[in-house]
Amino acid sequence: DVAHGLAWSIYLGYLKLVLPELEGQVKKHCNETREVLNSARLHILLPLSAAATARLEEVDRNVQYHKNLPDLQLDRAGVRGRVYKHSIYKITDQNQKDYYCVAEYATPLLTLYQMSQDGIAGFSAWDRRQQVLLFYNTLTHILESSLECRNRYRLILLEDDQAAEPHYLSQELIKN
Amino acid sequence: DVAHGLAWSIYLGYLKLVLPELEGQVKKHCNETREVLNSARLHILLPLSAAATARLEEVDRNVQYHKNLPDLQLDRAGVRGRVYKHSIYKITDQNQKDYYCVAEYATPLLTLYQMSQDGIAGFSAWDRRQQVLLFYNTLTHILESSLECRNRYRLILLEDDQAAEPHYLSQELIKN
Ligand SMILES: Nc1nc(=O)c2ncn([C@@H]3O[C@@H]4COP(=O)(O)O[C@H]5[C@@H](O)[C@H](n6cnc7c(N)ncnc76)O[C@@H]5COP(=O)(O)O[C@@H]3[C@@H]4O)c2[nH]1
Repeated sequence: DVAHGLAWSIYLGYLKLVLPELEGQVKKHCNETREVLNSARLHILLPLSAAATARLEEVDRNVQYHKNLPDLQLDRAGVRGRVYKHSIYKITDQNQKDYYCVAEYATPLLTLYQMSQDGIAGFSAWDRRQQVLLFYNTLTHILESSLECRNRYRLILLEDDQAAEPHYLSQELIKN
Repeated sequence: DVAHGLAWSIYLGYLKLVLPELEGQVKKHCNETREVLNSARLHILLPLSAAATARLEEVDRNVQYHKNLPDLQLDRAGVRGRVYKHSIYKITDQNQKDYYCVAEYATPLLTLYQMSQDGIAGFSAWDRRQQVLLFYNTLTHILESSLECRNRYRLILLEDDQAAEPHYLSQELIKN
């Protein structure tokens, strides 16, 4: 099961490293810009379709890129100063009120999406959906048991049939 | 099989993106510094033990970090301007001759290593070795069929019993 390995991969190779630093990055951002975020958690988006666009604006015009948090640099597996960064989004609700939060798609979903596109080893759109659910369940379980990550994230599962609603993403981000 | 998904992950999420740009980055580096590399290929290190150190110098003093290639920035899954970079190493051979090449460990090996450390779901050191071999075989097969990656990489499998030899890594890098 591909998704099982991808959930461990995003946890051990990314979330376990960056989530403990997130609060510090958000404080640094506030000190440098005087801007306060509505939430210091990383909002991790998991569309059931695995369709993770490059930019969130492509999916919902009420979600606008604002700025990036300061970079985190780590020496990793021979790459000197590998850069880890997150993007802040401004989200406008139905009453024109603005919210600021840190959000991104779960990157391994792109791997699942492309595996079903490239006709790899009979990996169908149905298999892909099953793998997204397995990824979500496995990652939920891993993160709940993780002291490093506790209270520092939100996993947001995005339903397929809601995807046609133009402001579904912004509503889900604000709710969370 | 965790390794199967990790091989697709490093290909679809990294090598397919960066290898086509590598020759351009190396040329840019040469124009900016007048330094020529002995090879423009990405040397991807795969230790059978999955023990991927943060810095190559830790393993062999004849391998020294030199500089990084110019950054590549891409908008990916909601992260604006995500940075991809590679490190250039200076390698000294037995006759004090210097070689320059781009090298790094295959980062997903760290996931395999940590999974066996954290006592995850009965993932033993033996399982880990099997998974490294599966990763190597799967990635070899994927890259050989990839037009984007052809001739732009070297996969270097590093044997366990050789790891005690202090200049094994530099010898393998120069050979390749
Ligand atoms: N949003 C986000 N920002 C990041 O900086 C980042 N870095 C990793 N990840 C995701 O975490 C997991 C573990 O990463 P790992 O480094 O072990 O494998 C990585 C690694 O082997 C390689 N890779 C990706 N980006 C880089 C990079 N910048 N430098 C070296 N290797 C890289 O290709 C694999 C897959 O990458 P992604 O498919 O982008 O998702 C990864 C992965 O799901 C990230 N996710």
